[in-house]
Amino acid sequence: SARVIAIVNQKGGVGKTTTAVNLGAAIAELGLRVLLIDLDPQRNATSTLGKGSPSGGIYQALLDDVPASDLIIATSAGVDLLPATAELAGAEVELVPQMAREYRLRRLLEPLLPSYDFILIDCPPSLGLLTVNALTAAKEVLVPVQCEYLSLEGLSQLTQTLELVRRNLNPDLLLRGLLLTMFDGRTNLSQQVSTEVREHFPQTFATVIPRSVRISEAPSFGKTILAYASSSTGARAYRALAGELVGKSETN
Amino acid sequence: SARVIAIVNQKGGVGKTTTAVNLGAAIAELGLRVLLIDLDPQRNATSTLGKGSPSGGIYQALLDDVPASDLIIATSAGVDLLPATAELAGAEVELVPQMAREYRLRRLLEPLLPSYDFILIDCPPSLGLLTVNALTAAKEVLVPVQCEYLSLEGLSQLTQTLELVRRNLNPDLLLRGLLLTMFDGRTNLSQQVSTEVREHFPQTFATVIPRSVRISEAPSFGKTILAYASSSTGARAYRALAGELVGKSETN
Ligand SMILES: Nc1ncnc2c1ncn2[C@@H]1O[C@H](COP(=O)(O)OP(=O)(O)OP(=O)(O)O)[C@@H](O)[C@H]1O
Ligand SMILES: Nc1ncnc2c1ncn2[C@@H]1O[C@H](COP(=O)(O)OP(=O)(O)OP(=O)(O)O)[C@@H](O)[C@H]1O
Ligand SMILES: [Mg+2]
Ligand SMILES: [Mg+2]
Repeated sequence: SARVIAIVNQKGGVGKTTTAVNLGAAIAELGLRVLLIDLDPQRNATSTLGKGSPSGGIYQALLDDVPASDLIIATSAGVDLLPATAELAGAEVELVPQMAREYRLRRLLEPLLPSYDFILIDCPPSLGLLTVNALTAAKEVLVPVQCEYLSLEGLSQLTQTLELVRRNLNPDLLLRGLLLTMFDGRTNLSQQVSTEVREHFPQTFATVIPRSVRISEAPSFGKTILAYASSSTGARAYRALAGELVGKSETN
Repeated sequence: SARVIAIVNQKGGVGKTTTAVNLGAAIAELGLRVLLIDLDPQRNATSTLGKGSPSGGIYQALLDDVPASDLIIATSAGVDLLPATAELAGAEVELVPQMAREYRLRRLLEPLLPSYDFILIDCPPSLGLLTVNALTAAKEVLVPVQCEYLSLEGLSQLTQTLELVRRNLNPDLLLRGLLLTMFDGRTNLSQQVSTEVREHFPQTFATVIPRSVRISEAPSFGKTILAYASSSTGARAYRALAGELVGKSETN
């Protein structure tokens, strides 16, 4: 049954979408079956995979009870995608009065679990109901952390939210790891932040994603870094991350 | 009466907080009276100005009807601050059932308008009720745009939201300008994105904020870039922006 991993950080621009798309593609390259869910109203994962205007998406599954399997599309990156559409922008408010509003994603994913090895959920930069849905549906959490000072600030708020979700909605939720992103070896700041993060969070991945302009160019071609620049430092880092993640089994 | 400017972009990590704090300080350096409002539950503007644990904040004014003037604190950066506290994280959901929920910020700011020349509002990376409150209270909008491909994606969603707010809540709302941030002259991507933005948005500021590690170091010292590295390219760029903004009067 699938490992369900929520990619979460309320701090904006830390590499959540970039990680969801490129890690997903790197895991698929290993021959594993991967589903990527775009739970962000910005729809960046959907457009990065070149699927700008899907006819239906996660909004229809969350609020109109359309089966998720009817909405999933294949992509050239080797991952399946449950895309986001424009209506998702209204979902945070529309979910508020719904019954079992935090469990909707978890319930709609259950029939899909046998069909995939990994399900990755790209979350918006907030700790609202969409992200809470992801944290309730997931068994593991991966937190990208940009190697910048302001990124450190939000980590305690995030771990408090994880604790609240564990206590009220999903007791088995495991913080699988923090992923250092946009690491620039030339600056002291990157070194300081990465030292600080590793001190406070022993479960920080050994793999570090370097700052690389090739990574930020790839989405403009509707490609992952693996397809756009296969031997670049960015592609190699995401392949290493896939290996490290797959190697850490669900139970430990 | 004060010019009220909302600093908005649902895309995360584009430089909203960095612009609110440093532009605010640069305007204050010109001898003008500036109030900065931290409307983001991440509280980055509050902590950047070294005010990590204020006793009260914007949440109390929005939801407990405490007068804003009782919550405003002075800072060493020369701007006044209406800080954010931890409770703000619940405000998006708590505002949903409130009467005139979109007008709450506008109403609480009215008595403050004569006391300031500029009021800057730092918004969270979303288009939810907190940002809608800022867009209803503001007369002008400043949109930071990171010189990256994924930042282009959200601009049409943002302009659609501005149009909705104009039609339903605030007919005078003016898109004052887009601000190109983290511009790295060495990459084609920055050049391409900046050309694209200027083509589609003629009201893009002439001033461009360069990518500069000094800018991202300053918050760890609780300082603005003006105080941390006064003759750096980043400090000069924010001073130029202040001059350009002050030069554009409210009516044109
Ligand atoms: N390792 C990297 N090197 C260089 N640029 C990167 C890297 N990772 C991501 N980027 C770029 O940084 C920007 C932010 O990344 P991304 O959009 O993935 O972050 P996010 O956390 O998903 O943002 P949001 O909070 O808006 O959802 C994007 O323009 C992306 O292309
Ligand atoms: N011109 C710049 N050069 C280098 N780094 C910058 C620049 N502007 C901002 N940064 C850094 O980039 C990161 C994102 O900036 P910032 O937090 O201001 O964006 P934001 O839009 O407010 O993010 P959020 O969406 O999370 O509120 C921060 O770590 C900041 O220090
Ligand atoms: Mg994203
Ligand atoms: Mg911010």
